[in-house]
Amino acid sequence: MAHIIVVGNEKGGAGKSTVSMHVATALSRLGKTVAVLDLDLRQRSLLRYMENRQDFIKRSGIELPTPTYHELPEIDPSTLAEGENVFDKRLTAAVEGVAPDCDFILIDCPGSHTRLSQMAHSLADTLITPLNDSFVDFDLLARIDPKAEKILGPSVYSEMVWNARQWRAQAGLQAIDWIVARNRVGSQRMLNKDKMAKAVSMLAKRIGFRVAPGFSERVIFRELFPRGLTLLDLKDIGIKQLNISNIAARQEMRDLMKALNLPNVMI
Amino acid sequence: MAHIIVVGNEKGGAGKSTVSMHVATALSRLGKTVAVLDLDLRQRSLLRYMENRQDFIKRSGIELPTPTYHELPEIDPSTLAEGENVFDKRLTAAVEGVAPDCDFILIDCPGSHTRLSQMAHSLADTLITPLNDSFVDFDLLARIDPKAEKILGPSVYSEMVWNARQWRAQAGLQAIDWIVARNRVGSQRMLNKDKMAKAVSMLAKRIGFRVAPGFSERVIFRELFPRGLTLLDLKDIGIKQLNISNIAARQEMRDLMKALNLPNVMI
Ligand SMILES: Nc1ncnc2c1ncn2[C@@H]1O[C@H](COP(=O)(O)OP(=O)(O)OP(=O)(O)O)[C@@H](O)[C@H]1O
Ligand SMILES: Nc1ncnc2c1ncn2[C@@H]1O[C@H](COP(=O)(O)OP(=O)(O)OP(=O)(O)O)[C@@H](O)[C@H]1O
Ligand SMILES: [Mg+2]
Ligand SMILES: [Mg+2]
Repeated sequence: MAHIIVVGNEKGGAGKSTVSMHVATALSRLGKTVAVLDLDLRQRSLLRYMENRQDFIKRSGIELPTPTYHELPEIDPSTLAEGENVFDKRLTAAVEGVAPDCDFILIDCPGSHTRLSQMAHSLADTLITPLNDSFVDFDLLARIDPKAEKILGPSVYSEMVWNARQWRAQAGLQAIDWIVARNRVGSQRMLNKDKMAKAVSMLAKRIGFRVAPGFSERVIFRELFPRGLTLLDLKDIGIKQLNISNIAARQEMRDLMKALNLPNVMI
Repeated sequence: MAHIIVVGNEKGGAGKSTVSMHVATALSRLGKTVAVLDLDLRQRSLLRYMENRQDFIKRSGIELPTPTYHELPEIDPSTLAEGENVFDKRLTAAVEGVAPDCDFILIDCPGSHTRLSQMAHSLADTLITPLNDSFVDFDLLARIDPKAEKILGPSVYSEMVWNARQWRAQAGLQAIDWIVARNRVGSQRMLNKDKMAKAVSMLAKRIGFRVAPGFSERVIFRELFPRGLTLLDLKDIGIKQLNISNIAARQEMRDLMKALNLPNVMI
């Protein structure tokens, strides 16, 4: 049965699609069979990334390990049972359709609150939540006092995760392994960075997630999007010499993959 | 009649709420009467910013110029005319309620496609679209070829703006002054940064928006959120000496306000 990785955060621009593309590509490069689903049906950044990758492979002739993208099947609403939600049916049909043939299913969620995203969170074996290194983003996880020293209570997104956990417990499913990864972290030592690190680790203990090493703010994480590439592909396209920032980025990628602790994945 | 400034971009995390708070506060500090509306009814980052600001003013006793936040009025659906949309009614009621008493109404949009956001775009005198310095964000404005040299066609967000413009033209309203401001721009000289600058200016000519100088990636733009402050308030709270980055940030703020070309605003 495929292991389901969901990448979610209701806050816009946290880095969900970026993390999704990098984790899915890393798993493909390790020889795993990976299916990806993009639940952001209008923006479709992950689909666009995959399209650019296919286009690059076709134009360059270079065979790159690649996840396979799957659309959610259309469902005729008249076939739904009483009280059944069409989005739930589309998602479960997509997952059941690919699960037998792959090692991992990676699901990218939109930066807003949708029924599809709620449903995906309750299907997650592993949930990765990227987080900008900012209290604007932290505010969607929990309320904190103005000096950022005391957690005052959970916010809308952590409540949604809590509900997904309850649903899984009632269904007798294994608990979600919830991992929060800071993203676009600044390079210099800064007070804000230290405060964020403290606040995230305080919250981890309180609501039960693991904190993974994340990504720094590096142009290599975004500049390859037009060609559908990631920094892991650079050797295959003939770039032998990596600069310092790209070497550090590869290390950050490796550290994240290790922290995810995925079944049968040796880093 | 109040001048309506809408801050919008369907792409999550572009910097809409950050730009909204800074522009609204700058106008208040210039002695203008500013009403703010937050159309992200679930995330409410701008409301949270305003709450933190009120809380800081109360606790510190320091009088800071402050925009006034307004909720969208609840509308009883049974009072709607045939075919009238409840969200349209809530937004127009909110705008009409505050317009007589203020110089500016600033409306922050969510990072997704909603009816409220569509409606707000058609009410805009000035539309500010912040954009991360990344082709992932650019993809929501337009499709571009893999070498980022040719614009292939508009994307979902620019099509939505196009529709709002059509609507205004048919209603005999003045054209929207559409301004795109790059945000979180890296400090070093980078190929990606140059390519983005070229692509944005190419698109500006093609679909008719102005490009404003934007904000660099600076921690000062985000670290004051827990206290509801902006870098413009630092003098009032007793910080006389600004560091180099904060001086540069003030200049970026001043350049943006100048570029907006707002009525009766001298920078
Ligand atoms: N570590 C990083 N370094 C530099 N840029 C990054 C990094 N991570 C993400 N970005 C950029 O930040 C922006 C937001 O990232 P992304 O689109 O992946 O977030 P998202 O959470 O999927 O957004 P949405 O809420 O719109 O779905 C993009 O422009 C992306 O290129
Ligand atoms: N110039 C900047 N420098 C540093 N950080 C920034 C800058 N602009 C925005 N940020 C940070 O980037 C993140 C996204 O900004 P913000 O929340 O304002 O975007 P948004 O477009 O309103 O997002 P959403 O789509 O969720 O509404 C936040 O964590 C914010 O603190
Ligand atoms: Mg995304
Ligand atoms: Mg916002």
